[in-house]
Amino acid sequence: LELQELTEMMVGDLMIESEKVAHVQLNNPLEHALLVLVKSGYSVIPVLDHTYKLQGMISKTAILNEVLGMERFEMEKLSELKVLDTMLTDVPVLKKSDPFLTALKAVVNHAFLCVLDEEGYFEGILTRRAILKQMNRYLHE
Amino acid sequence: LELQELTEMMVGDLMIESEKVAHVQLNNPLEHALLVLVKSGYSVIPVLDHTYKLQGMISKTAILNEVLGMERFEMEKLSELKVLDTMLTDVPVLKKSDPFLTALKAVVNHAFLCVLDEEGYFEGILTRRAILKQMNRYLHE
Ligand SMILES: Nc1ncnc2c1ncn2[C@@H]1O[C@@H]2COP(=O)(O)O[C@H]3[C@@H](O)[C@H](n4cnc5c(N)ncnc54)O[C@@H]3COP(=O)(O)O[C@H]2[C@H]1O
Ligand SMILES: Nc1ncnc2c1ncn2[C@@H]1O[C@@H]2COP(=O)(O)O[C@H]3[C@@H](O)[C@H](n4cnc5c(N)ncnc54)O[C@@H]3COP(=O)(O)O[C@H]2[C@H]1O
Repeated sequence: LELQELTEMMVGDLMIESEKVAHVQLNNPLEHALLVLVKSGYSVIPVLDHTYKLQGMISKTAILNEVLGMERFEMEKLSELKVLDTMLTDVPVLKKSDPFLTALKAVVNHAFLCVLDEEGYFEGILTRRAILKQMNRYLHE
Repeated sequence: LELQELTEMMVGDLMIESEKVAHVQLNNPLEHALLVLVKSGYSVIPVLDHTYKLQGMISKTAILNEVLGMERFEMEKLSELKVLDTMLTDVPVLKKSDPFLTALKAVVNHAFLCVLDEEGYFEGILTRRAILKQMNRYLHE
Protein backbone atom coordinates (compact mmCIF):
# COMPACT_ATOMS: atom_id res chain seq x y z
CA LEU A 1 0.00 0.00 0.00
CA GLU A 2 1.55 3.29 -1.18
CA LEU A 3 1.23 6.59 0.73
CA GLN A 4 -0.68 8.10 -2.20
CA GLU A 5 -3.13 5.14 -2.25
CA LEU A 6 -3.66 5.56 1.49
CA THR A 7 -4.28 9.31 1.41
CA GLU A 8 -6.59 8.97 -1.63
CA MET A 9 -8.93 6.63 0.30
CA MET A 10 -12.17 8.28 1.36
CA VAL A 11 -14.54 7.75 4.29
CA GLY A 12 -17.02 6.10 1.88
CA ASP A 13 -14.46 3.35 1.08
CA LEU A 14 -13.82 2.55 4.72
CA MET A 15 -17.12 3.00 6.56
CA ILE A 16 -19.52 0.34 7.83
CA GLU A 17 -22.74 0.73 5.82
CA SER A 18 -25.87 1.84 7.69
CA GLU A 19 -27.61 -1.56 7.23
CA LYS A 20 -24.87 -3.16 9.38
CA VAL A 21 -24.96 -0.54 12.14
CA ALA A 22 -26.84 -1.34 15.37
CA HIS A 23 -28.97 1.67 16.30
CA VAL A 24 -32.08 2.76 18.21
CA GLN A 25 -34.92 5.18 17.54
CA LEU A 26 -35.59 8.52 19.29
CA ASN A 27 -38.74 7.43 21.10
CA ASN A 28 -37.62 3.93 22.19
CA PRO A 29 -37.74 3.35 25.96
CA LEU A 30 -34.31 3.10 27.65
CA GLU A 31 -35.07 -0.54 28.46
CA HIS A 32 -35.05 -1.40 24.73
CA ALA A 33 -31.89 0.67 24.15
CA LEU A 34 -30.02 -1.06 26.99
CA LEU A 35 -31.03 -4.49 25.66
CA VAL A 36 -29.76 -3.57 22.16
CA LEU A 37 -26.48 -2.33 23.67
CA VAL A 38 -25.99 -5.44 25.84
CA LYS A 39 -27.00 -7.95 23.13
CA SER A 40 -24.91 -6.28 20.38
CA GLY A 41 -21.98 -5.83 22.76
CA TYR A 42 -21.37 -2.25 21.61
CA SER A 43 -20.71 0.50 24.16
CA VAL A 44 -22.17 3.41 22.11
CA ILE A 45 -24.54 3.36 19.10
CA PRO A 46 -26.31 5.96 16.93
CA VAL A 47 -29.86 7.23 17.51
CA LEU A 48 -31.94 7.78 14.37
CA ASP A 49 -35.45 9.12 13.78
CA HIS A 50 -38.06 7.34 11.63
CA THR A 51 -36.84 9.14 8.48
CA TYR A 52 -33.31 7.74 9.10
CA LYS A 53 -31.77 11.08 10.04
CA LEU A 54 -29.11 11.10 12.76
CA GLN A 55 -30.34 12.51 16.09
CA GLY A 56 -27.64 11.52 18.58
CA MET A 57 -25.71 8.69 20.26
CA ILE A 58 -26.60 6.56 23.27
CA SER A 59 -24.27 4.71 25.62
CA LYS A 60 -24.54 2.15 28.43
CA THR A 61 -22.80 4.68 30.70
CA ALA A 62 -25.43 7.39 30.07
CA ILE A 63 -28.30 4.94 30.67
CA LEU A 64 -26.78 3.53 33.87
CA ASN A 65 -25.99 7.03 35.17
CA GLU A 66 -29.63 7.96 34.56
CA VAL A 67 -30.95 5.14 36.81
CA LEU A 68 -28.22 5.28 39.47
CA GLY A 69 -29.99 6.28 42.68
CA MET A 70 -28.72 6.85 46.23
CA GLU A 71 -29.04 3.20 47.20
CA ARG A 72 -29.11 1.14 43.98
CA PHE A 73 -29.55 1.07 40.21
CA GLU A 74 -33.30 1.78 39.81
CA MET A 75 -33.88 -0.37 36.71
CA GLU A 76 -37.67 -0.01 36.88
CA LYS A 77 -37.17 3.56 35.55
CA LEU A 78 -35.87 2.11 32.25
CA SER A 79 -39.38 1.47 30.91
CA GLU A 80 -40.45 5.06 31.77
CA LEU A 81 -37.49 6.98 30.29
CA LYS A 82 -36.85 7.49 26.57
CA VAL A 83 -33.70 7.50 24.43
CA LEU A 84 -34.54 11.12 23.50
CA ASP A 85 -33.97 12.29 27.13
CA THR A 86 -30.68 10.47 27.70
CA MET A 87 -28.83 10.63 24.37
CA LEU A 88 -25.82 12.77 23.53
CA THR A 89 -26.77 15.22 20.77
CA ASP A 90 -23.34 16.74 20.08
CA VAL A 91 -22.28 14.07 17.58
CA PRO A 92 -19.07 14.38 15.52
CA VAL A 93 -19.75 13.57 11.84
CA LEU A 94 -18.02 12.99 8.50
CA LYS A 95 -19.06 12.89 4.80
CA LYS A 96 -18.44 9.95 2.44
CA SER A 97 -16.19 12.19 0.33
CA ASP A 98 -13.93 13.19 3.25
CA PRO A 99 -10.32 12.05 2.71
CA PHE A 100 -8.38 9.54 4.82
CA LEU A 101 -6.33 12.21 6.66
CA THR A 102 -9.52 13.99 7.81
CA ALA A 103 -10.87 10.69 9.16
CA LEU A 104 -7.54 9.90 10.88
CA LYS A 105 -7.56 13.24 12.71
CA ALA A 106 -11.21 12.69 13.74
CA VAL A 107 -10.68 9.20 15.23
CA VAL A 108 -7.83 10.37 17.50
CA ASN A 109 -10.53 11.53 19.93
CA HIS A 110 -13.56 9.46 18.87
CA ALA A 111 -13.96 5.67 18.74
CA PHE A 112 -16.28 6.15 15.74
CA LEU A 113 -17.95 8.90 13.71
CA CYS A 114 -21.32 8.92 11.97
CA VAL A 115 -21.31 9.47 8.21
CA LEU A 116 -24.09 11.70 6.87
CA ASP A 117 -25.12 12.97 3.43
CA GLU A 118 -25.77 16.69 2.86
CA GLU A 119 -29.33 16.38 4.11
CA GLY A 120 -28.34 14.71 7.39
CA TYR A 121 -29.39 11.17 6.40
CA PHE A 122 -27.39 8.46 8.12
CA GLU A 123 -25.13 6.55 5.70
CA GLY A 124 -22.85 4.55 8.04
CA ILE A 125 -20.07 4.79 10.62
CA LEU A 126 -16.34 5.26 10.33
CA THR A 127 -14.53 3.29 13.09
CA ARG A 128 -11.04 3.47 14.56
CA ARG A 129 -10.58 -0.16 13.52
CA ALA A 130 -11.09 0.70 9.82
CA ILE A 131 -8.42 3.43 10.03
CA LEU A 132 -5.97 1.31 12.05
CA LYS A 133 -6.32 -1.60 9.61
CA GLN A 134 -5.18 0.61 6.69
CA MET A 135 -2.38 2.23 8.74
CA ASN A 136 -1.18 -1.25 9.66
CA ARG A 137 -1.19 -2.33 5.98
CA TYR A 138 0.66 0.82 4.94
CA LEU A 139 3.41 0.47 7.57
CA HIS A 140 3.73 -3.33 7.46
CA GLU A 141 3.80 -3.75 3.69
CA LEU B 1 7.92 13.37 13.02
CA GLU B 2 10.11 11.11 10.84
CA LEU B 3 9.25 7.48 9.99
CA GLN B 4 12.35 6.30 11.86
CA GLU B 5 11.39 8.30 14.99
CA LEU B 6 7.89 6.77 14.82
CA THR B 7 9.03 3.17 14.42
CA GLU B 8 11.67 3.59 17.18
CA MET B 9 8.97 4.54 19.74
CA MET B 10 8.23 1.79 22.23
CA VAL B 11 5.12 0.81 24.17
CA GLY B 12 6.76 2.21 27.34
CA ASP B 13 6.90 5.71 25.75
CA LEU B 14 3.22 5.68 24.81
CA MET B 15 1.39 3.79 27.55
CA ILE B 16 -0.77 5.21 30.35
CA GLU B 17 1.04 4.42 33.62
CA SER B 18 -0.63 1.98 36.03
CA GLU B 19 -1.32 4.71 38.65
CA LYS B 20 -3.64 6.43 36.15
CA VAL B 21 -5.51 3.27 35.12
CA ALA B 22 -8.95 2.59 36.64
CA HIS B 23 -9.09 -1.05 37.72
CA VAL B 24 -10.79 -3.47 40.12
CA GLN B 25 -9.62 -6.36 42.29
CA LEU B 26 -10.36 -10.08 41.79
CA ASN B 27 -12.63 -10.47 44.79
CA ASN B 28 -14.60 -7.22 44.50
CA PRO B 29 -18.38 -7.72 44.21
CA LEU B 30 -19.83 -6.91 40.75
CA GLU B 31 -21.73 -4.00 42.31
CA HIS B 32 -18.42 -2.23 43.06
CA ALA B 33 -17.06 -3.05 39.60
CA LEU B 34 -20.15 -1.65 37.86
CA LEU B 35 -19.96 1.55 39.93
CA VAL B 36 -16.27 2.00 38.99
CA LEU B 37 -17.11 1.44 35.31
CA VAL B 38 -20.07 3.86 35.35
CA LYS B 39 -18.29 6.58 37.38
CA SER B 40 -15.04 6.39 35.35
CA GLY B 41 -17.00 6.22 32.08
CA TYR B 42 -14.78 3.43 30.72
CA SER B 43 -16.35 0.41 28.99
CA VAL B 44 -13.65 -2.17 29.93
CA ILE B 45 -10.96 -2.03 32.65
CA PRO B 46 -8.25 -4.36 33.97
CA VAL B 47 -8.67 -6.75 36.93
CA LEU B 48 -5.65 -7.03 39.25
CA ASP B 49 -4.93 -9.15 42.33
CA HIS B 50 -3.60 -7.72 45.60
CA THR B 51 0.02 -8.17 44.42
CA TYR B 52 -0.75 -6.00 41.34
CA LYS B 53 -0.53 -8.85 38.87
CA LEU B 54 -2.95 -8.81 35.91
CA GLN B 55 -5.79 -11.36 36.22
CA GLY B 56 -8.28 -10.31 33.52
CA MET B 57 -10.57 -7.58 32.19
CA ILE B 58 -14.13 -6.67 33.15
CA SER B 59 -16.76 -4.90 31.06
CA LYS B 60 -20.21 -3.36 31.58
CA THR B 61 -21.50 -5.79 28.91
CA ALA B 62 -20.29 -8.88 30.79
CA ILE B 63 -21.76 -7.64 34.09
CA LEU B 64 -25.12 -6.73 32.54
CA ASN B 65 -25.26 -10.06 30.67
CA GLU B 66 -24.67 -11.82 33.99
CA VAL B 67 -27.72 -10.22 35.65
CA LEU B 68 -30.05 -10.24 32.63
CA GLY B 69 -32.93 -12.55 33.58
CA MET B 70 -36.04 -13.64 31.69
CA GLU B 71 -38.07 -10.62 32.81
CA ARG B 72 -35.63 -7.92 33.89
CA PHE B 73 -32.07 -6.96 34.89
CA GLU B 74 -31.74 -8.62 38.33
CA MET B 75 -29.45 -5.99 39.91
CA GLU B 76 -29.77 -7.49 43.40
CA LYS B 77 -27.41 -10.26 42.18
CA LEU B 78 -24.61 -7.68 41.82
CA SER B 79 -23.75 -7.79 45.52
CA GLU B 80 -23.59 -11.61 45.49
CA LEU B 81 -21.43 -12.11 42.39
CA LYS B 82 -17.68 -11.41 42.18
CA VAL B 83 -15.44 -9.93 39.48
CA LEU B 84 -13.53 -13.26 39.48
CA ASP B 85 -16.61 -15.11 38.09
CA THR B 86 -17.46 -12.62 35.35
CA MET B 87 -14.13 -11.36 34.03
CA LEU B 88 -12.49 -12.21 30.72
CA THR B 89 -9.21 -14.01 31.40
CA ASP B 90 -7.87 -14.22 27.83
CA VAL B 91 -6.20 -10.79 27.90
CA PRO B 92 -3.92 -9.59 25.06
CA VAL B 93 -0.71 -8.06 26.48
CA LEU B 94 2.43 -6.15 25.47
CA LYS B 95 5.84 -5.39 27.06
CA LYS B 96 7.27 -1.88 27.60
CA SER B 97 10.09 -2.71 25.17
CA ASP B 98 7.76 -3.74 22.31
CA PRO B 99 8.18 -1.48 19.26
CA PHE B 100 5.57 0.84 17.76
CA LEU B 101 4.73 -1.49 14.83
CA THR B 102 3.95 -4.37 17.21
CA ALA B 103 1.61 -2.10 19.17
CA LEU B 104 -0.04 -0.83 15.97
CA LYS B 105 -0.80 -4.39 14.83
CA ALA B 106 -2.20 -5.24 18.29
CA VAL B 107 -4.61 -2.26 18.49
CA VAL B 108 -6.24 -3.09 15.12
CA ASN B 109 -8.38 -5.61 17.01
CA HIS B 110 -8.18 -4.32 20.61
CA ALA B 111 -9.22 -0.93 22.01
CA PHE B 112 -6.36 -1.25 24.55
CA LEU B 113 -3.75 -3.75 25.73
CA CYS B 114 -2.30 -4.30 29.17
CA VAL B 115 1.44 -3.81 29.59
CA LEU B 116 3.20 -6.32 31.86
CA ASP B 117 6.76 -6.87 33.02
CA GLU B 118 8.39 -10.34 32.73
CA GLU B 119 6.85 -11.45 36.02
CA GLY B 120 3.30 -10.48 35.04
CA TYR B 121 3.13 -7.28 37.12
CA PHE B 122 0.82 -4.66 35.66
CA GLU B 123 2.72 -1.59 34.37
CA GLY B 124 0.05 0.29 32.38
CA ILE B 125 -2.16 0.22 29.28
CA LEU B 126 -1.49 0.98 25.64
CA THR B 127 -4.57 2.57 24.02
CA ARG B 128 -5.69 3.06 20.44
CA ARG B 129 -5.74 6.81 21.10
CA ALA B 130 -2.00 6.85 21.92
CA ILE B 131 -1.19 5.06 18.63
CA LEU B 132 -3.57 7.21 16.55
CA LYS B 133 -2.15 10.42 18.02
CA GLN B 134 1.36 9.51 16.79
CA MET B 135 0.06 8.29 13.38
CA ASN B 136 -1.73 11.62 13.03
CA ARG B 137 1.46 13.58 13.87
CA TYR B 138 3.49 11.49 11.44
CA LEU B 139 1.07 11.94 8.52
CA HIS B 140 0.07 15.55 9.21
CA GLU B 141 3.56 16.94 9.82
N1 LIG C 1 -19.14 -7.65 18.08
C1 LIG C 1 -17.81 -7.37 17.93
N2 LIG C 1 -17.05 -8.13 17.10
C2 LIG C 1 -15.73 -7.86 16.93
N3 LIG C 1 -15.07 -6.84 17.55
C3 LIG C 1 -15.79 -6.05 18.37
C4 LIG C 1 -17.18 -6.29 18.62
N4 LIG C 1 -17.61 -5.35 19.50
C5 LIG C 1 -16.55 -4.59 19.77
N5 LIG C 1 -15.44 -5.00 19.12
C6 LIG C 1 -14.09 -4.44 19.19
O1 LIG C 1 -14.05 -3.57 20.33
C7 LIG C 1 -13.85 -2.21 19.89
C8 LIG C 1 -14.60 -1.23 20.75
O2 LIG C 1 -15.99 -1.49 20.66
P1 LIG C 1 -17.03 -0.45 21.29
O3 LIG C 1 -18.38 -1.09 21.30
O4 LIG C 1 -16.52 0.06 22.61
O5 LIG C 1 -17.02 0.81 20.30
C9 LIG C 1 -17.52 0.67 18.98
C10 LIG C 1 -19.03 0.97 18.88
O6 LIG C 1 -19.38 2.03 19.77
C11 LIG C 1 -19.16 1.46 17.45
N6 LIG C 1 -19.51 0.38 16.52
C12 LIG C 1 -18.65 -0.43 15.84
N7 LIG C 1 -19.32 -1.27 15.02
C13 LIG C 1 -20.64 -0.99 15.18
C14 LIG C 1 -21.86 -1.50 14.61
N8 LIG C 1 -21.86 -2.48 13.69
N9 LIG C 1 -23.02 -0.96 15.02
C15 LIG C 1 -23.06 0.02 15.93
N10 LIG C 1 -21.96 0.57 16.51
C16 LIG C 1 -20.77 0.07 16.14
O7 LIG C 1 -17.87 1.96 17.06
C17 LIG C 1 -16.93 1.79 18.14
C18 LIG C 1 -15.56 1.46 17.61
O8 LIG C 1 -15.59 0.24 16.89
P2 LIG C 1 -14.24 -0.49 16.45
O9 LIG C 1 -14.60 -1.57 15.47
O10 LIG C 1 -13.22 0.53 16.04
O11 LIG C 1 -13.67 -1.14 17.81
C19 LIG C 1 -14.31 -2.21 18.43
C20 LIG C 1 -13.81 -3.58 17.96
O12 LIG C 1 -12.41 -3.57 17.72
N1 LIG D 1 -12.91 9.97 30.55
C1 LIG D 1 -12.58 10.14 29.24
N2 LIG D 1 -11.96 11.27 28.83
C2 LIG D 1 -11.62 11.46 27.52
N3 LIG D 1 -11.86 10.55 26.54
C3 LIG D 1 -12.46 9.41 26.90
C4 LIG D 1 -12.86 9.14 28.26
N4 LIG D 1 -13.44 7.93 28.29
C5 LIG D 1 -13.40 7.47 27.03
N5 LIG D 1 -12.83 8.35 26.18
C6 LIG D 1 -12.64 8.20 24.72
O1 LIG D 1 -13.47 7.11 24.29
C7 LIG D 1 -12.62 6.04 23.80
C8 LIG D 1 -13.21 4.70 24.13
O2 LIG D 1 -13.29 4.56 25.54
P1 LIG D 1 -13.65 3.11 26.17
O3 LIG D 1 -13.94 3.30 27.62
O4 LIG D 1 -14.73 2.46 25.34
O5 LIG D 1 -12.34 2.24 25.96
C9 LIG D 1 -11.16 2.56 26.70
C10 LIG D 1 -11.09 1.86 28.06
O6 LIG D 1 -11.64 0.56 27.98
C11 LIG D 1 -9.58 1.75 28.27
N6 LIG D 1 -9.04 2.88 29.03
C12 LIG D 1 -8.57 4.06 28.52
N7 LIG D 1 -8.08 4.84 29.50
C13 LIG D 1 -8.24 4.15 30.65
C14 LIG D 1 -7.93 4.41 32.05
N8 LIG D 1 -7.34 5.56 32.44
N9 LIG D 1 -8.24 3.47 32.96
C15 LIG D 1 -8.82 2.30 32.58
N10 LIG D 1 -9.15 1.98 31.30
C16 LIG D 1 -8.86 2.89 30.36
O7 LIG D 1 -8.98 1.78 26.98
C17 LIG D 1 -9.99 1.93 25.95
C18 LIG D 1 -9.49 2.78 24.82
O8 LIG D 1 -9.17 4.08 25.27
P2 LIG D 1 -8.88 5.24 24.25
O9 LIG D 1 -8.28 6.38 25.02
O10 LIG D 1 -8.11 4.72 23.08
O11 LIG D 1 -10.30 5.66 23.68
C19 LIG D 1 -11.27 6.29 24.47
C20 LIG D 1 -11.18 7.81 24.44
O12 LIG D 1 -10.84 8.29 23.13
